[in-house]
Amino acid sequence: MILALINNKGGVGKTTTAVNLAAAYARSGYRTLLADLDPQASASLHLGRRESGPTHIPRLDVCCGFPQNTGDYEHVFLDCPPALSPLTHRALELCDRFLVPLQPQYLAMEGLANLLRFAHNPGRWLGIVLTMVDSRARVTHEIIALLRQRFPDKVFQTEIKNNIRLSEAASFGQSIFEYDGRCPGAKLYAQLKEEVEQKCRVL
Amino acid sequence: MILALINNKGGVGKTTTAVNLAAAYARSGYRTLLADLDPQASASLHLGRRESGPTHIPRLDVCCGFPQNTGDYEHVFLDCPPALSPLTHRALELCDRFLVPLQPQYLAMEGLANLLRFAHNPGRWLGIVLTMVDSRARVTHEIIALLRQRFPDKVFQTEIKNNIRLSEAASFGQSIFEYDGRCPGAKLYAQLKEEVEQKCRVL
Ligand SMILES: Nc1ncnc2c1ncn2[C@@H]1O[C@H](COP(=O)(O)OP(=O)(O)OP(=O)(O)O)[C@@H](O)[C@H]1O
Ligand SMILES: Nc1ncnc2c1ncn2[C@@H]1O[C@H](COP(=O)(O)OP(=O)(O)OP(=O)(O)O)[C@@H](O)[C@H]1O
Ligand SMILES: [Mg+2]
Ligand SMILES: [Mg+2]
Repeated sequence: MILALINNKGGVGKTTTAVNLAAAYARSGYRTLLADLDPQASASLHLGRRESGPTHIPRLDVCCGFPQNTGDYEHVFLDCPPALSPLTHRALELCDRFLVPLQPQYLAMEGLANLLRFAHNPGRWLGIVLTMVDSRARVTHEIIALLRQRFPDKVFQTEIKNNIRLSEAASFGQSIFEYDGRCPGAKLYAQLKEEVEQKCRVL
Repeated sequence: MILALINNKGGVGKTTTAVNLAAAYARSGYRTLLADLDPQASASLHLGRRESGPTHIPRLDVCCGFPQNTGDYEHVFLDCPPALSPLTHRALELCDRFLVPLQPQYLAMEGLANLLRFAHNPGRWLGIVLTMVDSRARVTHEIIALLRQRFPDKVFQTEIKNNIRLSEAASFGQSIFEYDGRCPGAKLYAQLKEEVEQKCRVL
């Protein structure tokens, strides 16, 4: 299964989600590839690598740019840059499904409408993953309720809360599972992996 | 003076800084233009507009895309999308100076080196504005110290702390000054405007 992480809004947790989902799949035994389509190469840096090859996580490889050969892997994750560009278009063609990491804010809703128009093939849309959720802010709960109402069955139950350990892990070149496997961020990404796997089976 | 806000890393506070700096300049009496170069149009949305024209803030206009005529304005702010693209290149040619809003994280340092190579005319670089500073995180202070040592005189003294009111203001189509003029976010952006103005005079 080839899964793309797409959102033209910047800094919403695309790379954090791609890295930790790919790590969760590798940890449960799947041969997994994380393709870093972002010229900033943040997904590779997040795993402490600067070019294609194996990572320190068993069964998880990283490749910079589009993968040449996906046949060797059971699951492939495409981390996209924040733009509706030809590159993102190609990732949408290549993937079996795509996920939209989204920070629950009003301005984010505008971008989502553009993104779904750009993706014009809604059949592959797996859904929305809520990221960097700040449960203290009043607007957060209003927006999540709006999203669940507007896109029933598309918003994952798992909500990834704001958790500083997630960005600390990236600074140390690790997935959240090696950096701090007992923190809420690790539990939430493990839970998200189960939910993604289940949703892929159903569709 | 034409000032561009540039960083290829997404979600680091480019738009938030462009909007609140432009509003601070307009509030102190300057005829100001905020040019929204991002196809996502978040700067215009942040001020409740969907096309070029005056905003509800006296002396502040918004334009979508590159400004045709900057002669009518004393200060122009260019809000750029998160990419080192031809559009960003053009903004770098057009501006008198550019500012790099930066979230103090390890991965952010990598992107900065690329950005400065891309900008290849460092004379116009006004400096780094630290944004979304989370003073609870240990890595934050380490990184700020590294940046101040590595780029002496380039990192602004004003550090914009994490403050949920800044993102709430955006949801309501207002600058921080109308939304909550007494919160830390408003004081910090007012202080930043003074520091930017002073630095522009010196160079
Ligand atoms: N749940 C979370 N809690 C706290 N910090 C987070 C969380 N998810 C991501 N972050 C941090 O937020 C920042 C943005 O995340 P990330 O780089 O994954 O976003 P992105 O969408 O890939 O950005 P870009 O648009 O530049 O590709 C990073 O510093 C990351 O460490
Ligand atoms: N100091 C701050 N404290 C809290 N939230 C902030 C702060 N600055 C910005 N934000 C929020 O962080 C998110 C990213 O900010 P913003 O959209 O300004 O970044 P950007 O760099 O313009 O993003 P893009 O790369 O998509 O253009 C927004 O939701 C914004 O409201
Ligand atoms: Mg990314
Ligand atoms: Mg922006």
